[in-house]
Amino acid sequence: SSKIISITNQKGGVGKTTTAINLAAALAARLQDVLLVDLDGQGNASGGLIRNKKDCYPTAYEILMDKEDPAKAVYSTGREFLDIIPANDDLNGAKVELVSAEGREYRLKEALQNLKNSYSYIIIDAPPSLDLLTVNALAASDSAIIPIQCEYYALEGLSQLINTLSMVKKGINRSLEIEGVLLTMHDRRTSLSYQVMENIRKHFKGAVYNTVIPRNVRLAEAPSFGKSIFEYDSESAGAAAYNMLADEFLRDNSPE
Amino acid sequence: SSKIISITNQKGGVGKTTTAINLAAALAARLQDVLLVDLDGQGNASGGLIRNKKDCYPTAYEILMDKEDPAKAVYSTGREFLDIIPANDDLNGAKVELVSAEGREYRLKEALQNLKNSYSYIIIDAPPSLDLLTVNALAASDSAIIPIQCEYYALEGLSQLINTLSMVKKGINRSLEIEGVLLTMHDRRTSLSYQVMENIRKHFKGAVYNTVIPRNVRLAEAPSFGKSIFEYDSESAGAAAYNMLADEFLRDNSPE
Ligand SMILES: Nc1ncnc2c1ncn2[C@@H]1O[C@H](COP(=O)(O)OP(=O)(O)OP(=O)(O)O)[C@@H](O)[C@H]1O
Ligand SMILES: Nc1ncnc2c1ncn2[C@@H]1O[C@H](COP(=O)(O)OP(=O)(O)OP(=O)(O)O)[C@@H](O)[C@H]1O
Ligand SMILES: [Mg+2]
Ligand SMILES: [Mg+2]
Repeated sequence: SSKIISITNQKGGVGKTTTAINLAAALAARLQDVLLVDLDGQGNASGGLIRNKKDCYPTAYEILMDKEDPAKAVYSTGREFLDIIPANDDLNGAKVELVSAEGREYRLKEALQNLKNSYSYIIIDAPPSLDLLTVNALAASDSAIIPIQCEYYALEGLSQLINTLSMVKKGINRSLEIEGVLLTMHDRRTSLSYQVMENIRKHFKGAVYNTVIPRNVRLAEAPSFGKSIFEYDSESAGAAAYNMLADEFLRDNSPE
Repeated sequence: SSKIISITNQKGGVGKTTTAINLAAALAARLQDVLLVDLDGQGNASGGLIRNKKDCYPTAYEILMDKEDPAKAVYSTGREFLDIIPANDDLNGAKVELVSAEGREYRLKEALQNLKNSYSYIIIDAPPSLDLLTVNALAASDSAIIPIQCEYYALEGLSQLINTLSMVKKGINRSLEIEGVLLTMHDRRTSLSYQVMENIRKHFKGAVYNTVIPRNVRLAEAPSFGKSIFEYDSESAGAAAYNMLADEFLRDNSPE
């Protein structure tokens, strides 16, 4: 059976999509069967890995709305061990359409039920909000990875994020855990980065990954070629960091 | 009478809050009466300018829900010519509570009706989403400033953003215009930045500000002291860029 992990933080631009794509790619390279679910109407995870996202039907929207068989929304990314459920703008409509629907928080969880057995890991890229899409992601997940930018506003949003996670854990998904807190866009040249890092490590203690993702322009360039960082520049600091993260992640998830 | 301007882009982390705070501060320094409205449940615009946001009641939430007189939600920032309507986590609840309310898109517009006459400019910091809060901001506005990061994912989200603006213009607010498109976090050292800039200028033509905001760590440090960039480091590249933006903005808005 597989483990389902959401990449979530309501603060925008903290590296959720970059982490979802590159962790998924790194796990696939380590022969883990991975499904990446794009749950953000911007469709950045889809756009960063596949070129034909506009031609895909059905997508995440149709499976949340229970209009199509979830298996039909699974597409190959052209890489071994890495499939994707893409997303597009329709997903923004789902939030409104599902408001009064029965069991609206569990739509994704139900959709992934039959897919779980074909993958070792399912990784969900969540949007920058605390809305129904993010709640669906957390309701379907065993755990959540929280990317946190080494910047001041990251600290401000923490308490809201923790509130949301505990609310979902109490009311919707008792087994939800924090998989880890990932420090991103760390810039060795600025003292702000170190101050925020210190603060986050004090706040989350052992939940923070040893791996810190540096600010590295190669990570920002890779999606414009539809490539993971490993395909685009395997020698880059970004590739090294996401490789380290994948190793740390697998150590946490392998049987003793 | 005053002009109401939303700072909006559903892509996260592109510099909406940084632009809202520093443009508002720069206009206040040019003796324009400015009200900054924080419409993001993260409350970053509030946290970046005032220290006591947790003590404020009422806030943006109460005025959207029509529970308090809007004038009561206006607070001084301690700077001349710059007031704020702060926000906190409650605002995330408004989205759900307002779903079936009468005239839910026009709540902010109505709330600002009586405040308009006391300010030359009202600047609204919108959240990273295309939801009811952003629609409220656009429905209340004369125009929108669109910050766009000089990065690949910025290009992907453009068509959705344009769709949303034209949807609001057709259905909710006929007079909504694009005030300008602002290129942010430009990094002179990377070719990606120049490629994206070129692409955006081709796409938006004359709507793009001549002013380009460089990536400048001082802009990221200032909010941790609750200061605008002008108070924190008036000699920085960030301060120079936002001063230039304010001048360009006032040129666009001054009578011939
Ligand atoms: N470590 C890094 N170094 C440099 N750039 C990065 C890094 N991680 C991500 N980026 C770039 O920063 C921007 C924001 O990252 P990304 O889109 O992954 O964040 P996000 O949290 O998914 O954003 P959103 O909130 O909009 O979903 C993107 O342009 C991305 O390419
Ligand atoms: N020009 C810049 N140079 C360097 N850092 C910047 C710049 N502009 C903004 N930042 C920093 O980048 C991060 C994102 O900026 P900001 O929070 O203003 O974006 P936003 O669009 O409001 O994000 P959200 O989508 O979460 O509302 C913040 O930590 C901010 O301090
Ligand atoms: Mg994303
Ligand atoms: Mg913001």
